[in-house]
Amino acid sequence: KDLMGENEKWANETRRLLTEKCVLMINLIGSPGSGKTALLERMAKSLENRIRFAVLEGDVETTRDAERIAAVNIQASQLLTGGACHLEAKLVHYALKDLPLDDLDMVVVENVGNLVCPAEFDVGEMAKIAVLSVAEGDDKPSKYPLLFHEAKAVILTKIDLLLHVDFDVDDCIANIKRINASAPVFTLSAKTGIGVDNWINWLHERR
Amino acid sequence: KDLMGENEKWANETRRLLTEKCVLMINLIGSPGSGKTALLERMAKSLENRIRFAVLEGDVETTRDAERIAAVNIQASQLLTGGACHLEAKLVHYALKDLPLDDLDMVVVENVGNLVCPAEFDVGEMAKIAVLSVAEGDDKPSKYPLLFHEAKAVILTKIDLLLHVDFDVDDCIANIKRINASAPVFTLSAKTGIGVDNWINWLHERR
Ligand SMILES: Nc1nc2c(ncn2[C@@H]2O[C@H](COP(=O)(O)OP(=O)(O)OP(=O)(O)O)[C@@H](O)[C@H]2O)c(=O)[nH]1
Ligand SMILES: Nc1nc2c(ncn2[C@@H]2O[C@H](COP(=O)(O)OP(=O)(O)OP(=O)(O)O)[C@@H](O)[C@H]2O)c(=O)[nH]1
Ligand SMILES: [Mg+2]
Ligand SMILES: [Mg+2]
Ligand SMILES: [Zn+2]
Ligand SMILES: [Zn+2]
Repeated sequence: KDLMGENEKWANETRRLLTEKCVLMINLIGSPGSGKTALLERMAKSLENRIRFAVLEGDVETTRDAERIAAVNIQASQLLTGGACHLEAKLVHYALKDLPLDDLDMVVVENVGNLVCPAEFDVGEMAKIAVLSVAEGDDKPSKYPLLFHEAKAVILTKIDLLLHVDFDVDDCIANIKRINASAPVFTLSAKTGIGVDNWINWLHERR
Repeated sequence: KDLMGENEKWANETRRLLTEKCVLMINLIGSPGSGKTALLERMAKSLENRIRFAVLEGDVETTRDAERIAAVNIQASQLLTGGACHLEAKLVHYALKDLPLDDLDMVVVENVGNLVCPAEFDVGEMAKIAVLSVAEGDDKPSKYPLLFHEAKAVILTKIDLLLHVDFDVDDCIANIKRINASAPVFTLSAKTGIGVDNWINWLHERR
């Protein structure tokens, strides 16, 4: 439809800009509370300027997430939709132009908390990354397949909670593989730091 | 807009039908994995036919949730959107007409897992019920205010996990009260059953 064509024009503009500036952009998509912001807080610690990155924080309301990122000394711009359930390419494009792209290796878009709609919108990213916490249940990839199909990688978060929740990691990975045979699955905890290095190495290789 | 007007016509049709049949309808809205289906499984046990109810299960894909409800001997119809991130009134209206309304006291709509869009759509319910799990974080009401503003009651689920997550119940309730002064907040666990009776009593009083 026309709106999608319009979105795609902006996504391609963004892709052109990022290629020219040699900046990697990833689009983190997951439910509210899946742990996206916590993962970025952890990455700020673990990356220690090995990869210089900034964050485009997408939310319906509040600047809370951008403030959390700023508190760990990473530049963050808060994008507020005021109601829309997903970020679109035009909004992301304008926010990008305000970042110091010449001094960055990577931009992370944290999309609005939502497992459905963000998967449908290209915002010019190199990769969509699906974020699912072990508290949400191992059947979620099957129930929300588009995101897991589109993702270039999947992150299972909060694995420190595995002792206390009914989550079968093998079942969940099998569900993911049925939908997407090639995306690697990273199991990690932003709380304890376990597994975060493997995820960071994958990012390093994508640059 | 026209589409909203159209949706509202069907919602009012539904309200008329439910009033005529003396059936209470509630619309459960919360993130993927917040515990909506688990709560319905627990209600099937606790209600033991005191309130005769059926479920309209909304999902993007799979019949998993309807099957879980059927497995505890409650009638469930699976409504599949195939992509839409929320249920709409017309779909709910047609599904309702296939239920044995003369033999029911209540219909529960379990909406698509999503904290944003379902709050915008009236499907003819008497009440929207916001469902938030303690694993998601106590800042979510502020970040996704429309649902909490529209809800006639809020359910905080999975309280058995409180020892293992960073969730301040008082902060969360304060966040909710700022947005919605009158909605009661029920803290419960579908896993252990704690707090479920208070929720059920509220439903009883609404009939
Ligand atoms: N136990 C545990 N809790 C975590 C972990 N990561 C995040 N959390 C908690 O999960 C809750 C939600 O984390 P957020 O980082 O706000 O989640 P989010 O995906 O950014 O949420 P939205 O931006 O609203 O979509 C918070 O209470 C975090 O403390 C983890 O690795 N382990
Ligand atoms: N510890 C604990 N886990 C729970 C509780 N309720 C649900 N869960 C778990 O949370 C996960 C998600 O539960 P569901 O009932 O599928 O959540 P849902 O809200 O119906 O998910 P969607 O329909 O996909 O939006 C499952 O692994 C459940 O076992 C609870 O009270 N305590
Ligand atoms: Mg966040
Ligand atoms: Mg469910
Ligand atoms: Zn949506
Ligand atoms: Zn929607």
